[in-house]
Amino acid sequence: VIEVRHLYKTYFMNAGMFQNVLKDVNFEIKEGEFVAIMGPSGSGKSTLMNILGCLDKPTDGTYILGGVEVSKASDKELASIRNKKIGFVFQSFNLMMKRTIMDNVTLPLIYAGKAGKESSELAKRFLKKVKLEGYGQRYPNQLSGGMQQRVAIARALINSPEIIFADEPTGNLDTATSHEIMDLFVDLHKQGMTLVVVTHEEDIASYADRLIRIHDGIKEYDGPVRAY
Amino acid sequence: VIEVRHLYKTYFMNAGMFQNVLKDVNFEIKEGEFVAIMGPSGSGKSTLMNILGCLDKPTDGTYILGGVEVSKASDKELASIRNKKIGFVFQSFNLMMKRTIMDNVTLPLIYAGKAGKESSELAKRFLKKVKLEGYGQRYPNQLSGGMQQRVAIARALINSPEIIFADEPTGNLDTATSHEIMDLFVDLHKQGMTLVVVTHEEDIASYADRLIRIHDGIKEYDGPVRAY
Ligand SMILES: Nc1ncnc2c1ncn2[C@@H]1O[C@H](COP(=O)(O)OP(=O)(O)OP(=O)(O)O)[C@@H](O)[C@H]1O
Ligand SMILES: Nc1ncnc2c1ncn2[C@@H]1O[C@H](COP(=O)(O)OP(=O)(O)OP(=O)(O)O)[C@@H](O)[C@H]1O
Ligand SMILES: [Mg+2]
Ligand SMILES: [Mg+2]
Repeated sequence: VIEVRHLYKTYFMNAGMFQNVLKDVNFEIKEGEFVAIMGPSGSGKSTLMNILGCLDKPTDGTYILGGVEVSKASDKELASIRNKKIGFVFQSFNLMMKRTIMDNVTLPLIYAGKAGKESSELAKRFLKKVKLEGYGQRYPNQLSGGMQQRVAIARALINSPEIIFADEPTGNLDTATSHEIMDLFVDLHKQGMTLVVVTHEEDIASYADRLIRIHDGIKEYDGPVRAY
Repeated sequence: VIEVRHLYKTYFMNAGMFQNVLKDVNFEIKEGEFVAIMGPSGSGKSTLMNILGCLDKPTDGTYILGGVEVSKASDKELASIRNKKIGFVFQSFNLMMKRTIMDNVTLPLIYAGKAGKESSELAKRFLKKVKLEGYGQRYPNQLSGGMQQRVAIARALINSPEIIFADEPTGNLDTATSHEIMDLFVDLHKQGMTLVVVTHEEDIASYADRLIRIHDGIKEYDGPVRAY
């Protein structure tokens, strides 16, 4: 369902500065796979995730998602894929600080044109899955770091997307809560969802079937998690 | 150097809602100690750190820092202690997004009245310690999550404070970089700094001499890290 060929990403900054962040990245992910991505800080994982999640475009190379060549898609097409097929958990959560938890979690339903009177029931169900039932009327700054992370997770899942991209979803969670979240991801995986999870922790990576390691923007390992 | 007695923190929200977040917390930290704080997501660790770091006041109880009763100090006194004695690494970094990395790192020098022509040399030295030399002219949004976290760490250290409060300083860092940061903390500890580090990871906690566990706002363990 995901094909990445000769992907390059270069950031251009002021004063002629530029940085080659992704360099000739190639891989395929089949529908229903559970892939972990690991690599040092600054190696390009979030940059890669943003391209996979249709939030950014590569500088060069091809990205095909569900048969659609994303690198050539119009903004309108990209938005439609993003809103209907993808759930994205950001490394820094990206919650709307001035809106309630309920509004934050139901946002993807509005974007996908699916909002209706069951939205709040659906939101409560997903808040319950991340152990945050009862927090719907609070604001993000009234929640701890790990609670905000879980709101971001609930928001990514509420649309029952086909693909979940999670950028360090357990970085702010204690061990027990991290495992609860990974169990939730395993459940979704069993129901057929494709999952791509960036993590810094071997324990979390070991929930996946496959591991891709990135170093300085280059893919340096792509294979089973266990054999590593 | 730190004495906390019968500390309570309650948050009051709209519609008569309130939450008792810290409940009768008591402990002492001697000068030069290295303490780790662990506990589930939402248990009150950041709330406690904010009070210890003089960024917030308790609802009840006493907090004495370096002999000064913080709970009774004026805002001016609190600011002076904060700027001269304390280095704080926030769980969500709190960088100034519109200012360069250099400006972000040298901010504490300005607050402590120590800014001068050596500020930028000092900043470069600390950026080097967190493996970010050369990034001084960039902006936070041009850095990865783990790089932003390291900028926050460099900023906390630049004033050579007597006490460092670090709220999950390695949450966004890969294992190797996490250990580099902890080695840096160990160095500072050997030079006499007092360190209080909140972490979710046992590996990171084991760098400390002592462990305090918080659960639902109550201190439930206070003793050696190893014996646990
Ligand atoms: N400004 C606030 N108003 C209301 N409640 C708050 C506020 N800040 C924090 N809380 C509540 O206080 C509790 C403890 O929060 P705190 O941030 O101290 O937890 P934590 O132990 O640091 O968690 P984490 O490991 O997830 O970072 C949480 O239940 C949170 O909802
Ligand atoms: N908008 C941008 N402009 C310029 N450079 C950028 C930009 N965003 C990211 N970078 C650079 O791209 C590189 C990779 O960043 P990325 O966020 O993908 O890393 P990462 O692997 O996710 O790291 P971490 O584990 O710390 O989150 C970094 O060196 C960073 O400085
Ligand atoms: Mg990242
Ligand atoms: Mg916290």
